[in-house]
Amino acid sequence: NCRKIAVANQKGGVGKTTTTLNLGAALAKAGRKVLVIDGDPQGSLTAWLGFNGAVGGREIGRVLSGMIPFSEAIRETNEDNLWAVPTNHAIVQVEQSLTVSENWERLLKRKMEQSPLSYDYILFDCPAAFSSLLTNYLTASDEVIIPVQTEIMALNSTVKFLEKLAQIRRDLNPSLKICGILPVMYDGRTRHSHEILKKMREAPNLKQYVFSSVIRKNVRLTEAPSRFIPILKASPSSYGSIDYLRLAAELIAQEPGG
Amino acid sequence: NCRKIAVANQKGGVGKTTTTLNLGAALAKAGRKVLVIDGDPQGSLTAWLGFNGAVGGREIGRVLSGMIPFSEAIRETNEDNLWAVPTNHAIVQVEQSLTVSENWERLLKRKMEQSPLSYDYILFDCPAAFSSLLTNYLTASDEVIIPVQTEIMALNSTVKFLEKLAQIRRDLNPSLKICGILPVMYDGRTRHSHEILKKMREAPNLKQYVFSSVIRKNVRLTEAPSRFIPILKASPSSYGSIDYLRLAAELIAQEPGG
Ligand SMILES: Nc1ncnc2c1ncn2[C@@H]1O[C@H](COP(=O)(O)OP(=O)(O)OP(=O)(O)O)[C@@H](O)[C@H]1O
Ligand SMILES: Nc1ncnc2c1ncn2[C@@H]1O[C@H](COP(=O)(O)OP(=O)(O)OP(=O)(O)O)[C@@H](O)[C@H]1O
Ligand SMILES: [Mg+2]
Ligand SMILES: [Mg+2]
Repeated sequence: NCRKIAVANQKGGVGKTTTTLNLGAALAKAGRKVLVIDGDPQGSLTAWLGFNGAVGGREIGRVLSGMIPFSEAIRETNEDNLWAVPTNHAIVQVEQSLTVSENWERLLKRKMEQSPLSYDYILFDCPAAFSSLLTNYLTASDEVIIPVQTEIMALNSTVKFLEKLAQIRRDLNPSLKICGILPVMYDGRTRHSHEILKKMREAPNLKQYVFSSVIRKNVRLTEAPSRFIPILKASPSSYGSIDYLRLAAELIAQEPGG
Repeated sequence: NCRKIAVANQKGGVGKTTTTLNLGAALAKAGRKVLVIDGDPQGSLTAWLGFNGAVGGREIGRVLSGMIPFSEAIRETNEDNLWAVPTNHAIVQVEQSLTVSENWERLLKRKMEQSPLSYDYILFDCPAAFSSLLTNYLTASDEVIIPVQTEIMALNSTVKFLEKLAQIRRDLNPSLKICGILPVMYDGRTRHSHEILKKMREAPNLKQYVFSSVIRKNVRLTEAPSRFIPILKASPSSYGSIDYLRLAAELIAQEPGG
């Protein structure tokens, strides 16, 4: 069965795109059929996948504006078992006019239901900030992965984001559950990182969600986008690879019968 | 004369708040009269200054909604020569209704002109994302400091932000100039950080703006918000302190006659 997982956090620069690309690639390496969707007008996932501006008309903006079916926006990547829906500038206009139509929050959900999809995992790379696009992705998905930096400033915003998810669950998507809070950019050398990770694992309102897997700060992950390949190809033996492979294994272990 | 500087970048988590607080404190330490304004509904600058939720009605939201004059929102801090305009939830409602009124882009500028202000520096801590609030801060200020991480993903968004500034200069604020691009979170141990800093200093469209001062990645800066004091107090001899003092000196050297 298909797990639809939004990779989301209202804060910027916390590793949403890095997680979508590399978790997606790790699941694909494990033999799962994976579709990653670039839901962010900024298009960093699209760039990382090597589209180099040549996206053409088969992208998420035209799906959301009703011009093409969802399946037409699905593109191959250079990785086995990994497909992608890219983005480009079209989505910017769409975002502005999205809320005009009735039931706009379920627009992407409906478009996806109208297309035959045979994936094990669909990952949505979400934009920072609360927006009509984010609402669409959280309504179209069943689960959320929340990347959270192991830094003090990241904790308060996590609680705020959980409140937003509770609101979406009440008003739009009763089946939306938290797949997990993913500690990211963990710097084992610093006591601060260690203390905040400990806080996350002990906080009564967070601890049940925090993954066992932790993504360590690793410059190979910072470099990988400039090479247009996932970390598994760029630096297979790096901590970045090991950590995302471990997260993929943790997700696979959650599968029914696995 | 008063330098009004917006600390801005549409990306999240790039060090805008860290720069506003610590550059402000460094300028104050050098004897300049400094006002920092928390323009971000997320309120991390307000939290860092120790307001602990007890902001009351003297904050920027009520200035923007016209309920109080700007001067009434100016608060003392625990640091000599440093004042602050905090924020709280009021600004969220204001942001949503801001664009209704005529000439809304110049709202804060007008409010500030109506108050007697005797500061050497006014720093605006800006929110991530393009928004009506950001437009107000960029119209109320004369200069912009753009913190940019020395990572490949940060470069493209910098160019995009410069285009936004050019648009604001054309349409709303002809005197808006770039004070400088500030390389931040520089990790001297990694070749990647070094290469991207080099790119910034050599890129034809960027190099004339890049500060000499670089803010190194320093866990003392990550910790300081949890201690509710600027880095200069938290860890006076750390790289975080040294780097922001150096940036303050670079700004002071730009002053007429200095
Ligand atoms: N574990 C990590 N180690 C080192 N660098 C990382 C790590 N995770 C992410 N980065 C770097 O941090 C920056 C932000 O990451 P990323 O773009 O994935 O975040 P994001 O949440 O998608 O940002 P945005 O809100 O802009 O979409 C990038 O420069 C990325 O290369
Ligand atoms: N030079 C640095 N060294 C180490 N950590 C840093 C540095 N600068 C910022 N940080 C940390 O990076 C994170 C983001 O910084 P900050 O909140 O200042 O960014 P911001 O641009 O204001 O974010 P937002 O878009 O959420 O307002 C924080 O956890 C902060 O403590
Ligand atoms: Mg992203
Ligand atoms: Mg900030």
